[in-house]
Amino acid sequence: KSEVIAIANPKGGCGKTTTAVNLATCISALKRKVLLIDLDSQASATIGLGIKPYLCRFSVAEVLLNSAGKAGEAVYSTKVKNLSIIPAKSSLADVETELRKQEGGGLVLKSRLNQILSAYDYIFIDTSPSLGALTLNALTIAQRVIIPVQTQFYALRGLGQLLNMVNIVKARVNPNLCRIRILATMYDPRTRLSQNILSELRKRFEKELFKTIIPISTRLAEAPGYGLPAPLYDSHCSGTIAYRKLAREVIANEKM
Amino acid sequence: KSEVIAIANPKGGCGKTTTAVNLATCISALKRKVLLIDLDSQASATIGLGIKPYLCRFSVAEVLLNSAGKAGEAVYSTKVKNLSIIPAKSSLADVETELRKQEGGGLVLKSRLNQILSAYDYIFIDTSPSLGALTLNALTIAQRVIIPVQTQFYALRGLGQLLNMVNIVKARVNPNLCRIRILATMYDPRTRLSQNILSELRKRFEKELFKTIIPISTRLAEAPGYGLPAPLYDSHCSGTIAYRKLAREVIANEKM
Ligand SMILES: Nc1ncnc2c1ncn2[C@@H]1O[C@H](COP(=O)(O)OP(=O)(O)OP(=O)(O)O)[C@@H](O)[C@H]1O
Ligand SMILES: Nc1ncnc2c1ncn2[C@@H]1O[C@H](COP(=O)(O)OP(=O)(O)OP(=O)(O)O)[C@@H](O)[C@H]1O
Ligand SMILES: [Mg+2]
Ligand SMILES: [Mg+2]
Repeated sequence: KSEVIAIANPKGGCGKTTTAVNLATCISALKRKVLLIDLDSQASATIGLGIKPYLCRFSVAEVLLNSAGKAGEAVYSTKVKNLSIIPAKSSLADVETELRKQEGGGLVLKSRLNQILSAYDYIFIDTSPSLGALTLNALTIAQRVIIPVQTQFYALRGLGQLLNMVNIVKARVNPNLCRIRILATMYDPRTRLSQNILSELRKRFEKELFKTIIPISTRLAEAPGYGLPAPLYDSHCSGTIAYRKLAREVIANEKM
Repeated sequence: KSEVIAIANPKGGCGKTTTAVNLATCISALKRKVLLIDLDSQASATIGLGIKPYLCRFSVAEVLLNSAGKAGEAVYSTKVKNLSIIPAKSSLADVETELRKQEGGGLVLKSRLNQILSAYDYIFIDTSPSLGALTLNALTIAQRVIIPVQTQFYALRGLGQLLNMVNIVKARVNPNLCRIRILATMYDPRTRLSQNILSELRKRFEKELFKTIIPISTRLAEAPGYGLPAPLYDSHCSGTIAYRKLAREVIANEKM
């Protein structure tokens, strides 16, 4: 049975795309079949996996607008074995406006993807920094949500608003959305700020917080420039090691 | 005559709020009367200036929905002399949905603020990481746009989409939107990535790029935790020095 995991947080720049690309890569290395869906019109996850958005005839926009025929036509292979992607293009920004107007605009992705989901063990959805119609679509189809939180002050503040939103979606639209997990990202052990924020996260969200912490690592930020996930760019850097550890923790959680 | 400057970029976490709070503070220190408008429901700029969103009876949401009576009732003073703020509250997220439904929803802020703008020399608007109805309101009223861009790979990619959007707004809604400026932020001279991205910005956007570069500075990230802008938290750190330099460059640009 496939497990759908949304990566979401309206706070910008907290590591959603970096987590989606690298976690999906590390999970596929553990012999799972993985699909990554890019639901951000900035198409960062698409670019981070070395795919040029403008060369893709079908993207997630066509899947949502139903013009891709079968959703499977928008699935592309990547340089990573066992990892496929449904890319985003900048046209996705217009789809968001369309979906808002429709009754039940939050359920479109779920109905369009139904026929292909069972082919994958894990489906990750990268979302944009907003709580709009597209992110709602991701939360409606997901069984789990991973919330990346930078160990910085502003990031901690936005968390309350997001947890409220996720609980509303769970109550109204998607009772299957059972597990909410928080991932500490860009942790810099040299600064007191990072240490303070991490201990605050541990105090307030002990149950939800992953044991794995993603450290600040320049190699993680360099990899997208080469169109490679970190494990292919530098398999021994601290970022790759952390995402591999996270992948094992995510798989172990399955039975929780 | 007052100058309205929007701080915008749909890429998340590029330094919009940090720039809005610190630039507004440094400009007010140069004997200008400044108003900061927080147009992000995360209310980071409000919190960064030490104001508790839930204690504010009126916020920008009430100004937009016309329930604040005179817009002036939503203006609060801050710890910074010459700097006032119209705060945000999480209710702003619902206003965005309302505005989308209305004809001319992009022009509401302009008409509601008209009577108070002339009381200020500079009005800065902090926006959320999206190109939705609220950001459109900011771009419709602004004469200038400052686009903070981290010296990172993904940040460079998103720039094209934003410049297109701004040019559309200029052509269709706001011919006064004459100056678009790009600000390099979170620059880390120790990494080749930062250096490469900065030289790419200089090559592609020589005319728009500010001479001032904002360096990576932990003190900038610590200050919001104390509800203080950086110049009040640590007046000699590299972040404060850079924003002071930027303030002088922005004022010098006035006559451009
Ligand atoms: N652990 C890390 N160490 C160093 N740099 C990182 C790390 N994680 C992410 N980055 C860099 O920080 C920036 C923000 O990360 P990313 O784009 O993944 O965040 P996001 O939440 O997807 O942003 P957005 O809100 O715009 O979608 C990127 O330039 C990325 O390369
Ligand atoms: N020059 C800098 N040096 C170090 N840290 C910085 C710098 N500028 C911003 N930061 C920190 O980086 C994070 C992102 O900055 P900020 O919140 O200002 O970006 P933003 O564009 O407003 O984000 P959002 O897209 O969520 O609105 C914050 O935690 C902030 O404190
Ligand atoms: Mg992203
Ligand atoms: Mg902000």
